[in-house]
Formats: sequence, structure tokens, C-alpha cells
Amino acid sequence: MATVVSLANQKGGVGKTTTAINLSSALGVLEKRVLLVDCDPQGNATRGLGCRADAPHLYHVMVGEAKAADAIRPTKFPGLSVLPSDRELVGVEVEFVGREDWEKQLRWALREIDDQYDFIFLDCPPSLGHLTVNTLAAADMILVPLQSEYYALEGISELVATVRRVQSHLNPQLEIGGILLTMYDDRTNLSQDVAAEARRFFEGKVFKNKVPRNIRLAEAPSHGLPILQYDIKSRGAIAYLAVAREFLKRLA
Amino acid sequence: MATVVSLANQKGGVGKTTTAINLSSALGVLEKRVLLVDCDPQGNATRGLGCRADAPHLYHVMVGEAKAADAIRPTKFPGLSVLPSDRELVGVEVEFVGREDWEKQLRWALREIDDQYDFIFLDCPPSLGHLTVNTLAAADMILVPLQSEYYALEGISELVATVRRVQSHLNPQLEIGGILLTMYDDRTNLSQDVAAEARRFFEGKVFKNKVPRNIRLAEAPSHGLPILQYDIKSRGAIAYLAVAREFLKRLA
Ligand SMILES: Nc1ncnc2c1ncn2[C@@H]1O[C@H](COP(=O)(O)OP(=O)(O)OP(=O)(O)O)[C@@H](O)[C@H]1O
Ligand SMILES: Nc1ncnc2c1ncn2[C@@H]1O[C@H](COP(=O)(O)OP(=O)(O)OP(=O)(O)O)[C@@H](O)[C@H]1O
Ligand SMILES: [Mg+2]
Ligand SMILES: [Mg+2]
Repeated sequence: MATVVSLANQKGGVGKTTTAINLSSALGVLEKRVLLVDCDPQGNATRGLGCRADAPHLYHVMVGEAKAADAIRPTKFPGLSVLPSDRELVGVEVEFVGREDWEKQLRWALREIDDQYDFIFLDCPPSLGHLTVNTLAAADMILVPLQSEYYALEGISELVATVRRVQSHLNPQLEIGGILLTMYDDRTNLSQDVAAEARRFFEGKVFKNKVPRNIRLAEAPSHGLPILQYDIKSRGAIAYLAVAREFLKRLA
Repeated sequence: MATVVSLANQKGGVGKTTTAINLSSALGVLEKRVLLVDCDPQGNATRGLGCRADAPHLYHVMVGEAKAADAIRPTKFPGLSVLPSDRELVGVEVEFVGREDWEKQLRWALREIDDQYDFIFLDCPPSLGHLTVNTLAAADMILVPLQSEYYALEGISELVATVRRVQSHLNPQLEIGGILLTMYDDRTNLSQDVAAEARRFFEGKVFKNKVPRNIRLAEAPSHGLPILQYDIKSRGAIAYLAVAREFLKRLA
């Protein structure tokens, strides 16, 4: 039984996709079997791994036209497979209107393949709509990438409220697995203030390892590579390897 | 008759709100009468100006429960008024299902007050859903903040496709007013590559003035101040004043 992790935060550009790609690939390097599911119609996780999203992809799985196993592809990175997406995924918002149990489509789709992986990561779009709710209904835990800036902190209470709603109506096992500070710059008061505030709110759930702002992380996706393959000596690669180890330790 | 400008880009965290607040407040300093409408349920433009969104706000205007004039408030910044939003705005997605002419609600709401302003800026959420489409149907032009990074460029063709659809079905006058490069760091190849690519795609529509990455821009919203009021000597303030002048020149 895989541990299913939703990477969600409705604030845009906080590092959800960057964390999805680099944490899952780091766990692959640590010899775990990992599946990354791109639940964002932007398809950034798909493109960032150098994959294409020819049919069948997640849209077809969510509307029952294909099985998850038909849409999953291997990547050239150790231990990592991907279930890709593209713009067509937007269509689920329309397909789901008035549909009974729309929230559980992803959960049921993943059921069939979850014995083949240790971890399944779900990269979310910047919203709290149908796709993100589907991931929260399917997940054992949510991991919240939190950009160390003002607006990112503003949206947290809304995200927590959504998690509480999903816990009471759809998925009582869903836990807040952790808060990961991203684009952290310890030279600025802003980052330190946000970190202190996040710890006040979430206490021990804030990961000790932070991901620093590092241009190599922004360059890697244009080469279709996770950071460990793009530049293993970079601060970004060191950070995500440390985050992966802390992630495993917190689970133990 | 005001010029209505939509600040849209479905990619998250590219500087839509930062541009909405700082371009509109810079135009206010240049003695224009400006209204900023927060069309994002996150309410970042509202909070970033230090405003609150007690009812009536944009949700009530969009569903016909209040007039725009009832929801507009003055700010303490010269020439700038705001039509605020909060989380409740998410409700329009449900209200609009099956509703005739849902796309034109914002356009009709703004009709009544557009003679009181020179410019009306519409800050969009990170999506191409109902709210963004409403802004494109109401706008004379779209201004696209483009983060100088890989994923931001990826999403551009989808955004342009949406603009073309709105031009043919809803609003033939809608133009692509300009592309503004944000968080630009001229020391990195990534920024230069993205700028070159944007110019190939959009030619003369790419603003000559770029907004550099500047921590003061990220600090200002936590004080509820536009950059010109927070730190007028900062690179961020100088940049947005130059962008405001170029914006006016391009219109002339
Ligand atoms: N630690 C970092 N240092 C430098 N750049 C980063 C870092 N993390 C992410 N980035 C860059 O910042 C931008 C935003 O990150 P990313 O796209 O992962 O965020 P997101 O939350 O997935 O965005 P969206 O809300 O659009 O899905 C990207 O261009 C990415 O390459
Ligand atoms: N030029 C800049 N230099 C430094 N920080 C910036 C700059 N522009 C924006 N920021 C910061 O980057 C983050 C993202 O910017 P912003 O929230 O304006 O983007 P957005 O496109 O409105 O995001 P969303 O997609 O969530 O609406 C914010 O924390 C903001 O303060
Ligand atoms: Mg993403
Ligand atoms: Mg915004």
C-alpha cells in the first residue's frame, strides 16, 4: 500500500511542482518506488520531467475512459514513474457537474495500482477546486509547500479549512503531513518572519529543512531534468535530498 | 470612458497582483483616476492595499445583489479606489452554472461606473475559469505579467488561445496590450532566454521596461502599501513608475 501525498496550496507559484518533481525523484534515488501524478491542467510536472502527455493521460483516467495503469509511463530517472496531464484535464470540471461521488474518482483510479509503489505524489493546480479536492480525498497526507512571503501565508487558513472539510466529509484519515518552506532566503527578515509565523501555526509539522532560492531549480525544468540529475552539487539538490530524508524520518 | 485592463496569466505566482497594485497606484501618482478590481477569491490585491472586504464586495456585484458603486471604496493612495474581494467570490463559479450570459456579468457591472475613471485594472486568479473569462469579456486589453522562467513561458500559448476565443465569441475589441517581464534578473541566462523567446512570440508588445526581482516588492504588501509609498527609492518603485509611463505612452 503506497502512501499517497497531495502537494497542495491554492497560492500560485509557491513551489508545488518544483517540490513534486524533486522530492519524488530524490526518493527514487533513495531506492523507493515512486509515482508522480500531474493533477494540474498546466501540465508543468509532465513537462518538467521531459514527458509528453499523449492520450491516455489523467483526464481519461478521471472520466473512466482508461485505467491508471494504461496512462502511467516510466521515466529515465531511478524509481520514478509519471501519470501525465495536459490542458484537456480542465474538462473534468465540466464532466463532474451533477455527478455523484465526483470527489472520489481519483481515489478509486489509484486504488488499482497503489500496491506497486511506496509513494504516490499528487501535484495540484493553484486552486481549491474539483481537482485539488479529488487529491485530498485520495491522499493519506497533505504536504504544503509554503513560499516564505506574505501572500503565501495569507492563504493558509483557507487551505486548512478545506482540509478540515475533506476530513469530515470525505477522508477522515487525511493528515497535515508537513509544511515545507520554499524559496527561503535567510538573509531577509521576510523569510524569517514567515517561518516564525508558520511554526506558531503548525508547530512541529514545519520541516526543519528549508529549500533555499536557487536559480538551478528554475533552470532544471527547461532541460526536462529533476535537480539531482541537472546539478547534484547545487544548493537546490542538497536541499531536496535533505527534505527527502526528513520526509522518510517523519513517516517512521 | 475608462480603459479597462485585465491582468491575466493562469500560471501562478508570476506577479499579477504585484503589477495590479503597483501599476495602478503609479498611475494614480501620475494623476490618473484609477480603479483596481480584485477578481481573485484569494483577495491578495485587497489585502495588499491594506483594505478589508466587508460586504458588499465583488461577489455581491457579480451576482446582482449590489451595484459596483456600493462596493467601491477609496484608498489612502492618490487617485486610487478599490473594489475588494474575498473567499466568497468562489461562489460565482456555482452561481453561473447554466446561467445565460454569465460571461458578461462583470462587463455590465462596470458599465455604470466607467465614466468616473481613466483606468480600471482587473486582477485575475491563476486560472482560465469563469472569473478570468469575465474579465476578458469586460476588458479593452490584456496585460500579461510574464515571470522570466520556464513554466511561465509554457503556459503562454494556452492564454493566447483563450484570448482568441474571447475575441471571436464575446469581445472583438479585446487586444493584447502588452507583455511585462517580471522578477527579471539580467545576470541569469534564464531571464535572457525567456525575454528573447517572448520577443519572438510577441514582438513589439513586450514592454521595454522590465520589473527586476526586488525584495522590497515582496515586503510592501505585508505593510498594506504599494511600493511607491513603501520605498520610493527602491528598484521596484523605479521600475513600476517607468512601466506606468511606458503604459501611457503605448496608449497614446
Ligand atoms: N527554491 C527555488 N528557487 C528558485 N526558483 C524556484 C524555487 N522553487 C521554484 N522555483 C521556480 O519558481 C517558479 C514557481 O515554482 P513552481 O512552478 O514549482 O510553483 P507552483 O506552486 O507549482 O506554481 P503553480 O501555482 O502555477 O502550479 C518556477 O519557475 C520554478 O522554477
Ligand atoms: N519583482 C518582484 N521581486 C520580488 N518579489 C516579487 C516581485 N513580484 C512579485 N513578487 C512576490 O512574488 C510573489 C508572487 O507574486 P504575486 O502574488 O504578485 O503573483 P500572482 O501572479 O498574483 O500570484 P497568484 O497566481 O497566486 O495570483 C509574491 O510574494 C510577491 O510579493
Ligand atoms: Mg505547479
Ligand atoms: Mg495574485
